[in-house]
Amino acid sequence: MGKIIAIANQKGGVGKTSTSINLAASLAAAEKKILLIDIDPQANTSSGIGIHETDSTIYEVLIGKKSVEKSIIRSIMPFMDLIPSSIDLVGAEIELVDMHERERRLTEALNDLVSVYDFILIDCPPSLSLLTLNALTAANSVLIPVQCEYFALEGLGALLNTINIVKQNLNKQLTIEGVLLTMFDQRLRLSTQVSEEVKRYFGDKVFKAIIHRNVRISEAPSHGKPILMYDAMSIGARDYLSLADEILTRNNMK
Amino acid sequence: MGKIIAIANQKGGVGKTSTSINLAASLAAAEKKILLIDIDPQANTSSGIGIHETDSTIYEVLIGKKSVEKSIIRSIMPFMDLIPSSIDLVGAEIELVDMHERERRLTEALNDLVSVYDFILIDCPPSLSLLTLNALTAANSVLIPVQCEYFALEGLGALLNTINIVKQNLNKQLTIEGVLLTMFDQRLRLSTQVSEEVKRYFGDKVFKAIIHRNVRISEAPSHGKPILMYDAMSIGARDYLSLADEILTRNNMK
Ligand SMILES: Nc1ncnc2c1ncn2[C@@H]1O[C@H](COP(=O)(O)OP(=O)(O)OP(=O)(O)O)[C@@H](O)[C@H]1O
Ligand SMILES: Nc1ncnc2c1ncn2[C@@H]1O[C@H](COP(=O)(O)OP(=O)(O)OP(=O)(O)O)[C@@H](O)[C@H]1O
Ligand SMILES: [Mg+2]
Ligand SMILES: [Mg+2]
Repeated sequence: MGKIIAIANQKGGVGKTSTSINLAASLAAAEKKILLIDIDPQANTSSGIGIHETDSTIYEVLIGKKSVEKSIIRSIMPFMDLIPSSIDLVGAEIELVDMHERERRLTEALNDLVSVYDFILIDCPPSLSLLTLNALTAANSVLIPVQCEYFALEGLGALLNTINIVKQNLNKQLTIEGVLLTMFDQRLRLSTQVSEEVKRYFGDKVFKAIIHRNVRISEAPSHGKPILMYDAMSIGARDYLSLADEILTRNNMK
Repeated sequence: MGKIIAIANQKGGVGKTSTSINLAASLAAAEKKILLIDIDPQANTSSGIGIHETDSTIYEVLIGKKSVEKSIIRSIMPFMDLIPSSIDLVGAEIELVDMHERERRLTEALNDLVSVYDFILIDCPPSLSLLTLNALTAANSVLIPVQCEYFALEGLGALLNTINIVKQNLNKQLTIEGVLLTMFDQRLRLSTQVSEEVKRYFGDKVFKAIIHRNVRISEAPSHGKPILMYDAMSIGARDYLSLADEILTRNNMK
């Protein structure tokens, strides 16, 4: 039975997309069957693995215009499929408002897919609005990337609050998969201060694996590749492989 | 007559908030009367200058529950006032959907304030939804921070498209104040590649002033201060003072 993990944080630029792509690719490299879902109108996860124009996206699926099966496409990596996004999804936030069970559209769509994949990863937009709520309602757990800087630390309260609200009203089984420190720069005292604060608060929910700041991670999407394919020897590739390893171990799937 | 500038880019983490705070402070240091408006539910601009709890925020103003005058507060700098935000603003996106002239709520609210201030700067959330549309509809011009990395470059198309739609349907006089390269790291070839691409596309709309990556800029908000007060000697402070200088010159206000 596939595990659905939402990758969420309303703070912008903390590494949600980089984590969605590179964790998915690292799990796929371990021959786990992965479905990557891009639910961000910016569609960075889609373009970051070279997908720019498609017939059907998550938008058509959420508003009920196309089936989810018709929207799945192969990706550049074996074992990794994608449901892409597009800018049309901006309109979805308004269109969904008046729909029946508007937070459960994604849950419904994924019902038949959980038996097909080992993991379904959902890349969320930087907001706590309807698209993110759909992801948190559909997910078994949420992975929270936290950039090692002040504003990212500050935003955690609102995110945890939202997770609790979803737990109480929409998805009783939602858990925290883990908290991932991203863009960690060991030369900076600020990085260390924020990471210690995060560890103090979240204890062993914080992954042992840490994603260090590594320019190769930011170069890879311009080539339409996960870091593992772009530069397998890089620190970035190694960090995401460690994360995948830790997640497989935590879920008894190694 | 005050100029209203929206600081917008739907890509997360590109420096909208850092630019809102630090440009506002630098203009205030030149004794221009500045109103800083935080229209992002994350409320980073508010917390970044030490404001955490207030009676009235932009949320109450937008839904018509409080007057804009009652919501203005002094900030840590003379000449710089703030209308803060709060997490309640997440609800505004849904509440505003059914309101009369829902994209003009902010325009209405600012009508009486433009004669009071030299500049009104609006920090937008990382999205192209109703809050950003309100800012673009109210503004005379939009300042676009662009982080020197691939995803930030890629998102410009959607942003320019939105600006054109607003120009045609909601705000005929909307112009581009300028494009600001942020987090520029001269050691990285990617930084140079992206900045050259941006200059090729935008020509002299790109500010001469460039904001370099400087850890002091990311430390300042944890002390509730603009970079100018936190470390006036830093490269970050110098960069934002250059930007303020360039904007005053372009607007014949020096
Ligand atoms: N470990 C890292 N080292 C260097 N650059 C990184 C790293 N992780 C991400 N980046 C870069 O930082 C920027 C922000 O990352 P990313 O787009 O993954 O964040 P995000 O949370 O998905 O942003 P948004 O909120 O806009 O969706 C991107 O340009 C990305 O390539
Ligand atoms: N020039 C810089 N050098 C170093 N760090 C910076 C610089 N500019 C911004 N930062 C830091 O990068 C992070 C993102 O910046 P900021 O919050 O201003 O972006 P934003 O576009 O407002 O993000 P969001 O989309 O979430 O609103 C913050 O932690 C900030 O302190
Ligand atoms: Mg993203
Ligand atoms: Mg911001």
